Amino acid sequence: IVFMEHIQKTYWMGQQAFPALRDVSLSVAAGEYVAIIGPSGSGKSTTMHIMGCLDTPSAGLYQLDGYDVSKLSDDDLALLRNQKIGFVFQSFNLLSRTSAIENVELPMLYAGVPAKVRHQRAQDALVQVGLESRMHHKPNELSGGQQQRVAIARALVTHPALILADEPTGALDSQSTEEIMGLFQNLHDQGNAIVMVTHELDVAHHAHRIISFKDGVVQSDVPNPDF
Amino acid sequence: IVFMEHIQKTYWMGQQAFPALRDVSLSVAAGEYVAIIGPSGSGKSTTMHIMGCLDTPSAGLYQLDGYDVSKLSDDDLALLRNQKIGFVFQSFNLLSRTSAIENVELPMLYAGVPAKVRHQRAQDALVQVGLESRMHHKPNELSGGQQQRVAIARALVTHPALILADEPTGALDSQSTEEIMGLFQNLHDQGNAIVMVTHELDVAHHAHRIISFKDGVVQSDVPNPDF
Ligand SMILES: Nc1ncnc2c1ncn2[C@@H]1O[C@H](COP(=O)(O)OP(=O)(O)OP(=O)(O)O)[C@@H](O)[C@H]1O
Ligand SMILES: Nc1ncnc2c1ncn2[C@@H]1O[C@H](COP(=O)(O)OP(=O)(O)OP(=O)(O)O)[C@@H](O)[C@H]1O
Ligand SMILES: [Mg+2]
Ligand SMILES: [Mg+2]
Repeated sequence: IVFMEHIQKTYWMGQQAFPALRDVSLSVAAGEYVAIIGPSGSGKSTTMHIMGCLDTPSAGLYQLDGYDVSKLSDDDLALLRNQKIGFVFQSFNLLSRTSAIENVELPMLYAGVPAKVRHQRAQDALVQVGLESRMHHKPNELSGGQQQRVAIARALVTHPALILADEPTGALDSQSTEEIMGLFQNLHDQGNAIVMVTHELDVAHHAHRIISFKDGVVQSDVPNPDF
Repeated sequence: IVFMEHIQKTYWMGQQAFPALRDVSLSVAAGEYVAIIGPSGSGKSTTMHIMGCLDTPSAGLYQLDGYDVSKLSDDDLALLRNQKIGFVFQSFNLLSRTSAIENVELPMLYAGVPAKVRHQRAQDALVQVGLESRMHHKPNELSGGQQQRVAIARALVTHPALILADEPTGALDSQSTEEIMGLFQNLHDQGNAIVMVTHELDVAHHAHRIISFKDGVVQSDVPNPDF
């Protein structure tokens, strides 16, 4: 479902070049469960943004579900992204002026799902992440871990074929982390692919395969020995 | 240096009351190293904001360095806070239009430190957190862990008597976490007090005392058995 070949990403600040990704090649099969680990600044989030069609590489090939993403129009790309991908951002990226439930409804609104169905599914998703009593809170009326759980609910509510989760349990205590990992496991069991960036090894160990980043390249890509 | 007695904090949304803190009493001696743990939504960040004079309780007493904070004028409060406290926020709270180094200079600017000295100290602080090559990047040109390290550098640069750190290693890999814990340890060795919220037990174990929150109250407050 994901195919990246020799991806490069260089940021420019004035005359100075910052190669965030120097040479990244990896692929994810439909239904696979992959963890991405690596030091701070090694290129994990940058790769996730390219994978989620939110950023374009400076060089290299990226195919999502067989489509060469660089060849699609903005509209087609937005449609493909909305249909295929659920994204949990490292800094949540919730809309600050809307409530938790409205934030979770957003991907369904975009997909044209009727209001009543949207509302019910958003409510169910929030119950699943333990936020039943916080549905009408805005993000700044929620704790850090609660905001993260809203972001997770929003990514999972459309049961996307590819879930991209960038440090989805970073703000959560161990109890909440376990519940969230259970939700991801369910989605995986239903045949969806999961790519999860994490720096917590007991989160990474749920994945079947572990990709390790260092300085903008893939340093290793191995099956999880626990499986 | 911190004395809280029967602190309550209730948020109101329309007619509905949300008691974020129901009854919190705790004290921190000068130079003490305390960890605060507890589930998501249990009131840790709310307590930290009251401790850092960024929020006021609905009821109860809070004394910082002997001063009853509710009796101070806004100006005196801001001055006391700037002199005594360094705060690492759970969501970093960096100024998005200014570079890393300018963000780190901010507490010193407020304290009237001359420009040359500010610049040198901010630079040293950024070197200490491993961001020497990223000093002129704005927050959105930095990775999640790099943003967190800028927030840490900003909190530590004035060597404050009380450091409040709300999940300071949440976005960091284990290597960076170790380096950051080393910096906090140095500051503690210099006689400064540290109050650190964390949900990672191997971060909490650096502290001499562990306070555990649950549902808006202090559930337990015990010496760290490892010491
Ligand atoms: N402005 C607000 N209005 C209403 N409720 C609020 C507001 N701010 C916080 N709360 C509620 O207060 C409770 C405590 O929040 P707090 O941020 O202190 O939790 P926390 O222990 O830091 O959690 P986490 O580990 O997830 O960061 C939460 O249940 C939250 O929903
Ligand atoms: N807009 C930008 N301009 C310049 N440099 C950037 C920009 N965005 C990211 N970078 C740099 O690219 C590198 C990789 O960033 P990325 O966010 O992918 O790291 P990461 O592996 O996700 O790190 P973390 O674990 O800290 O979240 C970093 O060194 C960062 O400074
Ligand atoms: Mg990242
Ligand atoms: Mg918090």
